[in-house]
Amino acid sequence: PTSVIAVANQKGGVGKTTTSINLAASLASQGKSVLLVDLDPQANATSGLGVEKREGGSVYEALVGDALLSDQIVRTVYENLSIIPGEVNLCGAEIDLPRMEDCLHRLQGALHSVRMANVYDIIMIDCPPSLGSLTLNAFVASDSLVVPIQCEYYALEGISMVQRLIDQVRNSGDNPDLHIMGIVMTMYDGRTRLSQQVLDEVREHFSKIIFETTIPRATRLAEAPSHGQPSLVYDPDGLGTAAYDVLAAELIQRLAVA
Amino acid sequence: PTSVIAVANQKGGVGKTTTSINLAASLASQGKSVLLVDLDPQANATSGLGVEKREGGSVYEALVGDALLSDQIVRTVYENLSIIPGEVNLCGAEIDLPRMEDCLHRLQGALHSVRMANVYDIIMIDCPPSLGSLTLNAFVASDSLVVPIQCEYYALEGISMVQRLIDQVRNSGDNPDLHIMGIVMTMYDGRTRLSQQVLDEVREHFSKIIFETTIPRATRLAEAPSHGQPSLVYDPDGLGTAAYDVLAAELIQRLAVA
Ligand SMILES: Nc1ncnc2c1ncn2[C@@H]1O[C@H](COP(=O)(O)OP(=O)(O)OP(=O)(O)O)[C@@H](O)[C@H]1O
Ligand SMILES: Nc1ncnc2c1ncn2[C@@H]1O[C@H](COP(=O)(O)OP(=O)(O)OP(=O)(O)O)[C@@H](O)[C@H]1O
Ligand SMILES: [Mg+2]
Ligand SMILES: [Mg+2]
Repeated sequence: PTSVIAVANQKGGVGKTTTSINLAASLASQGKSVLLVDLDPQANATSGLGVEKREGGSVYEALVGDALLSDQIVRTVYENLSIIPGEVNLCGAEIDLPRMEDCLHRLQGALHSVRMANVYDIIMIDCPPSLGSLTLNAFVASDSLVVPIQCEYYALEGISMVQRLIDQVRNSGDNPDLHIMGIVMTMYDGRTRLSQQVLDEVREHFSKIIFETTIPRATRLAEAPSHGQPSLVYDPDGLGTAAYDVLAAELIQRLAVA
Repeated sequence: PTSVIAVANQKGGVGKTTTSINLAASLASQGKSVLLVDLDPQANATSGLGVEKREGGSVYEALVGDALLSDQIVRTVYENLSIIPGEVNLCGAEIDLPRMEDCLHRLQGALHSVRMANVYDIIMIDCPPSLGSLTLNAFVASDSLVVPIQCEYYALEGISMVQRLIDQVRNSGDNPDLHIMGIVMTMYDGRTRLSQQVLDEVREHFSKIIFETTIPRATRLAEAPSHGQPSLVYDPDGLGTAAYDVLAAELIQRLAVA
């Protein structure tokens, strides 16, 4: 069966897109068939994989109208990895969706046929940094969440908001089984005390769900998107690539026992 | 007269809150009377200044109802610096506001009496990372914008979206005079080629509006919020403090000739 996983955290700049791209690419290189959905109007996951943004090419039409999501799927040059690109129009959805009937179930409905076709092992959704209707739609449409947390103070504060939103979606009955598949610590910089303090704190409070793998701060991870390549292509022997490879194996392990 | 400035960029984690707090603190230390409005449901500016978050203490009630904004103003322990705290309920505004009449002018209306009272030289609004109704309200309510841009690739891509939103607000007549007061480059790391490339690119394309001052990547800037202090208190002799001090002087200069 297809697993739908949202990569989400309303805190900005914590590594959601970097994790979506590189985790998806590593999962694909390990033989999983992956569809990446770029739900962010910034469409960073789209440009980070070197895919062209096309007006009308995103989930937007399927969210606010009746367009078929399967028509929007684009194969990337990377084996086993396809994407539904993002586009600027998605920011219209933040204003349009709240005015629609059943506005929280639009993505779940649009993804239904893609999911039932069982073509993909994993559908991964890169979420924008907000708690608006796009992110809420992703929470309702997903089986579980991967929550990236930067090793910095403000990111620590943001965890309670993610949990609050999960509880809201579970308790309202919109998606009663939603849970956090794992917390992944990102941009860990061994030279700073702050990184270690935040890591220790998250390990202590979320010991059951935090991934073993920590993603180090690595400049080449930040350079890769300007070449439109995932890290395993841009910097195959780098620290970032190795970390995302191990994270992918850990995620596959957790899916197997789920 | 009072100047209203929104610190905004829909890209997450580019230093909006760090700039809001430290620019406001430096402006206050240079004798300007400043009111900081925390418009982000994450309320990072509030905790970064060591101010307590109180349910009902934010602009939320004034946005969706008729509460008086002046009742929400809290003096900080720092001279010349007051704040309207953020709170989690603000994320309700992203869903509630689009359903209201005149939803883009709610903050402008609520701020009107505070502005007319002429108590503050500057009202600075820390915006959330999104293009939803909270940020749109800030664009309509402000005279100008300060746009922080991180010296990284994705941040570079985000500039066109900010410009698009400004054009939308100007052309619709909601705020015809809105303009960018300045672009401030943040987290500049002299050790990486990427930082220099992004800085050069922004200097080339936006030479008229970029601030001279560049904010360096400095770990003590990221540590300060966990102590609830602005950088000029936590690390008075540090690089981050010096940069924000110079930026404050540059901003005052630009306000004088505006
Ligand atoms: N491990 C890392 N090491 C170094 N740089 C990183 C790392 N992870 C992400 N970055 C860089 O940090 C910035 C923020 O990361 P990214 O854009 O992936 O975060 P995000 O959570 O998707 O942001 P947004 O909230 O805007 O969607 C980017 O410039 C990215 O290249
Ligand atoms: N110049 C700097 N040097 C080092 N760290 C910094 C600097 N500026 C900001 N940071 C850190 O980077 C992270 C992102 O900054 P900040 O939270 O201010 O960005 P933001 O744009 O307000 O994020 P959001 O989009 O979530 O509102 C924070 O952990 C902050 O402490
Ligand atoms: Mg992103
Ligand atoms: Mg912020």
